[in-house]
Amino acid sequence: MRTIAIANQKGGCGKTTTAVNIAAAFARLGNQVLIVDLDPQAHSTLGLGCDPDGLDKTVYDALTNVQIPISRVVVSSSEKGLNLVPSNILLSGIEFELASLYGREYVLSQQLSCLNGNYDICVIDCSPSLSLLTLNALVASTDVIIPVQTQYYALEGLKQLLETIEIVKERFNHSLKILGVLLTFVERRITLSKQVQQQVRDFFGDLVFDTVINRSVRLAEAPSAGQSVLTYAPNSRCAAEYKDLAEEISNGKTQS
Amino acid sequence: MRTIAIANQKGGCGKTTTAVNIAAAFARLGNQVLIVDLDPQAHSTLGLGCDPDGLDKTVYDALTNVQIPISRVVVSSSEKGLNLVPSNILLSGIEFELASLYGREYVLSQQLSCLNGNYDICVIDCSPSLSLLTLNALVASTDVIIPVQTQYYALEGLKQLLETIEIVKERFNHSLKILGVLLTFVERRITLSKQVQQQVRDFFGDLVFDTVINRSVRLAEAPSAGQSVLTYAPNSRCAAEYKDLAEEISNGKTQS
Ligand SMILES: Nc1ncnc2c1ncn2[C@@H]1O[C@H](COP(=O)(O)OP(=O)(O)OP(=O)(O)O)[C@@H](O)[C@H]1O
Ligand SMILES: Nc1ncnc2c1ncn2[C@@H]1O[C@H](COP(=O)(O)OP(=O)(O)OP(=O)(O)O)[C@@H](O)[C@H]1O
Ligand SMILES: [Mg+2]
Ligand SMILES: [Mg+2]
Repeated sequence: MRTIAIANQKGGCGKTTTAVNIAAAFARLGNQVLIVDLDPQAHSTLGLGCDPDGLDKTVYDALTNVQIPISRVVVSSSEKGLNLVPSNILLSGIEFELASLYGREYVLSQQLSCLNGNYDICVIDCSPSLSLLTLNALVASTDVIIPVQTQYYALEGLKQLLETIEIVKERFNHSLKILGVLLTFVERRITLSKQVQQQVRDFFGDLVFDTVINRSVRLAEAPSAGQSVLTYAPNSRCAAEYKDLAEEISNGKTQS
Repeated sequence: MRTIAIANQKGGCGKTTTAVNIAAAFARLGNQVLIVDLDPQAHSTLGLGCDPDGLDKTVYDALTNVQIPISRVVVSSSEKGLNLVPSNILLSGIEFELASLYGREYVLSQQLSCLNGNYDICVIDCSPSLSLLTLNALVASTDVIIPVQTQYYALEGLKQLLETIEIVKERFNHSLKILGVLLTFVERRITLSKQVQQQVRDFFGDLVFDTVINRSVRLAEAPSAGQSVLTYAPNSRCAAEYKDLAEEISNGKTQS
């Protein structure tokens, strides 16, 4: 099962929006897809029409109790072919719960390995930090997508994220690779956006996806309807962009 | 010393932008102001023209070594009347360093109490999480400003933030109060923005500041020049908005 973590500790760069919409786009290409919400904010859960407060069990239960296989936590989402491992606020206590557990970095990867045959692709939405949760996501993944907002602050945190990915690769998960860097909130007419875009391409070269995601109010509206933008605004440019990204990845146009 | 934490675990809602620009606006009103960067991303440090990698000591040193008074870590910023307690990536190890320390929630407040006579106002920029660092900020503060982006996901995390503030008030810091909720990224012509604005005002009532911050590319550009927007684009609408906010707070037009 190809497992793709959507990670960047910079807040608000489009992790959840990318996780929900790329997962929905992969499902439209005929894949069986699972999305894991690994953020206590539970925004992927909300964005797919599920109420975090109404859930009996979430990813928290599967991470803190090995007796509960993650398959028992999976729910269907508003999107055909896309299932969800939901989250809620309890997840914010995970650092404390797992603090003294030997092998606490592998808890998610052990749980997901039991689902290997059920899904083609698994997408993991990470919280805006390089915490134990994000570490679990990187250890459990085959690939990482790094959303980068075309704004000044976006560039600074990337060095640290790359270092963290290297450490995970060396010590926990040799097969982890950067699938690509995704430029988000792109605005063609704004100089700053163009400047940052150029700097990111200079720094990352081929790692930057050809597909970019432009700023679009449709992406901000879709979650309030509990839908991916592919369902909410099927003919919009941003729906086409996430479909293009899914195809770019599926066709292996990716780099490293 | 009035100490104002800028807190919200939602990523990218304008915490750093508000911390830097409100601090600069308070300085222009004649106050001696200190800004504390309590985010390992060090964006307030960068946004005020300081290089996080070039620093001998940061807030990390003052928090992990009581022998180092925070006054020895303070540097001047690009803004007149505004000093900075800088941060860098070392700060991301703080949870681990302080894990077994008795009274670890009070470390920042103990350090800041030594600066009481030197400054009129202290502003603390928090990271996008409700971690030990943000807990330290809330324990050390007299007031909290909550920036809320006018987008769907912005509403969901507020319940949890309010609960956390209540817990801090009961157990650690009785004088903490919510100074106000600041609407950010406002776009008058976008329906979603108007809807969320209305929902926030319905939920928070008088706690919402009269001043709102509109979306403006100037706010995204100013940090790349290492300046507040009051210096970078003094005649812009967003510079006027942050000056209005500083006056609204100074005139005591605030609520609870
Ligand atoms: N390309 C875009 N154009 C316009 N709005 C967008 C775009 N991508 C995301 N958004 C909106 O911007 C906000 C931030 O995006 P999102 O929540 O996906 O970021 P995030 O990185 O997951 O944030 P966090 O760090 O809090 O997890 C959301 O309200 C979302 O709807
Ligand atoms: N009103 C605004 N209009 C346009 N851009 C803005 C506005 N406020 C902030 N920005 C830009 O949006 C991005 C996010 O803002 P900022 O970094 O201040 O949020 P934050 O809450 O501090 O993020 P984090 O959760 O990562 O700490 C930055 O690039 C900033 O320059
Ligand atoms: Mg998110
Ligand atoms: Mg910030």
